Amino acid sequence: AVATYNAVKIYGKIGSESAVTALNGVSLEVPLGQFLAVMGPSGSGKSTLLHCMAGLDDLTSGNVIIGSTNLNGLSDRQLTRLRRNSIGFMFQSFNLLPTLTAEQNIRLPSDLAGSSVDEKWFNTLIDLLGIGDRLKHRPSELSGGQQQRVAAARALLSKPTVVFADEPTGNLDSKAGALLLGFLRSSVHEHGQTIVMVTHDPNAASFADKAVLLADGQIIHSIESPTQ
Amino acid sequence: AVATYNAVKIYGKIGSESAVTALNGVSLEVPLGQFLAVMGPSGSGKSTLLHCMAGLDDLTSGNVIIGSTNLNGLSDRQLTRLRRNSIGFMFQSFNLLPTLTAEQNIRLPSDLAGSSVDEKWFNTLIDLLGIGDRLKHRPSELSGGQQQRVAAARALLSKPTVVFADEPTGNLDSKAGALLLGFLRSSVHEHGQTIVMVTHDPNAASFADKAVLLADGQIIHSIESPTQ
Ligand SMILES: Nc1ncnc2c1ncn2[C@@H]1O[C@H](COP(=O)(O)OP(=O)(O)OP(=O)(O)O)[C@@H](O)[C@H]1O
Ligand SMILES: Nc1ncnc2c1ncn2[C@@H]1O[C@H](COP(=O)(O)OP(=O)(O)OP(=O)(O)O)[C@@H](O)[C@H]1O
Ligand SMILES: [Mg+2]
Ligand SMILES: [Mg+2]
Repeated sequence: AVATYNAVKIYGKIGSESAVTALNGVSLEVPLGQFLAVMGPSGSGKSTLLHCMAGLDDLTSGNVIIGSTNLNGLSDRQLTRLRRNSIGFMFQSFNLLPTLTAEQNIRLPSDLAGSSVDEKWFNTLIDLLGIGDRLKHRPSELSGGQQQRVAAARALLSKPTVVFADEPTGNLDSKAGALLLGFLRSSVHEHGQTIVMVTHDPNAASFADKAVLLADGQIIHSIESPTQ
Repeated sequence: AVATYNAVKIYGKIGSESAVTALNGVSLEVPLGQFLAVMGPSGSGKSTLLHCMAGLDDLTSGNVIIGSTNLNGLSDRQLTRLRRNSIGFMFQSFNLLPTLTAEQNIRLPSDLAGSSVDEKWFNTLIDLLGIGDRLKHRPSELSGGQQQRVAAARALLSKPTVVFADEPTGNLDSKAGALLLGFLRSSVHEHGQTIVMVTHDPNAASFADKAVLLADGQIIHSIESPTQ
């Protein structure tokens, strides 16, 4: 469903002293329906990899393919449309709009895409994530874990083909975390979705089918069926 | 060093339908030199408790005492001065200033307080936290875990009497997390600091001397020497 070939990402002026090589030749194939965990030390390039795979940032060199589409060839408009129709993204720092309520934040991508919302599914999501009584509140009136769950609902509402989740349980207690992870796992099976999840928590990784280990912008290891 | 007595915090108009009772009568004494962990489900009031104990937010009723000072009696100016001189705070969402570099963010509280920085200690902190090569970058150019470590350096630089840390390892891999926690633990011993740390990670709590469990705005349990 999504793959990168020799992905290189350098921040800053190439060759300058402050340039940072965040991705140093990453090749990774994620088949349709796989739940992949991406792990590695802080600063190893995990968020950068996720953003480039989702078309939120350009690579310095290398390719990203989503479905059968090479992102390199797309115009901004085509890229935006692809993201809106096929991708759900949970950001490490949530990126909720502060002036909108939780419910408005959750519905925003569907509104922008002009697609109708499956109201039954909306209710299922809200119940599972336990945020039903916070829907009319703005992000500043929510706890950290509540904001994270609102970000999860937003990413999952349109049942996107590929879900990218950047540290989705970082602010959740173990019970809420296990609920979300179990739910992500069952979507892979029920709806044939593909999930790429960054986590530094081995327990969260144990919900995935496979884990890859990133260090200094390169994949150094991969584990099938990672268990605790 | 810090205590609350019957702390109640209600958000929104008391009695209105959207009012949230975040703290429902919390009494907690943290003796000088203790490393206390505050745990509980997402939304149970942990961040609210921390903010009220640090004087960042008012209680609806009840008292907070820092040292021998009751926060209720203080003017805004007195409260600001107390916070600047005696308190270090690590926020759940870091709260770094986006227009300042990492180094400027770290030094800001000391600059505002007009106090000089122990440069040897600054270097010790930066080395331990592994952010030496990111000092000239702004928060948007840092990974999530790097931002968290910058927030830690900022809170610890002035060696404050009381350190409040809201989920300080949420974005760190286990190695970086253990480094930070071990470091917090040794400050308690070496500098006689008091630490109140919110965490939902039992492994992080095991570094503390004592843990209390919050649920629906009340302390329902306390554990001496919490181990895994
Ligand atoms: N400004 C606000 N207005 C209304 N409700 C609020 C406000 N701030 C927090 N709350 C609510 O108060 C409750 C406690 O929030 P708090 O942030 O203290 O929880 P927490 O234990 O830190 O949760 P987490 O583990 O998710 O960070 C939550 O239900 C939250 O939605
Ligand atoms: N805009 C930018 N400009 C310069 N350097 C950047 C920028 N964004 C990220 N970096 C650097 O690229 C490296 C990789 O960052 P990335 O956010 O991908 O790490 P990560 O693995 O997600 O870390 P964490 O676990 O802490 O979230 C880091 O050293 C970071 O400081
Ligand atoms: Mg990251
Ligand atoms: Mg919180």
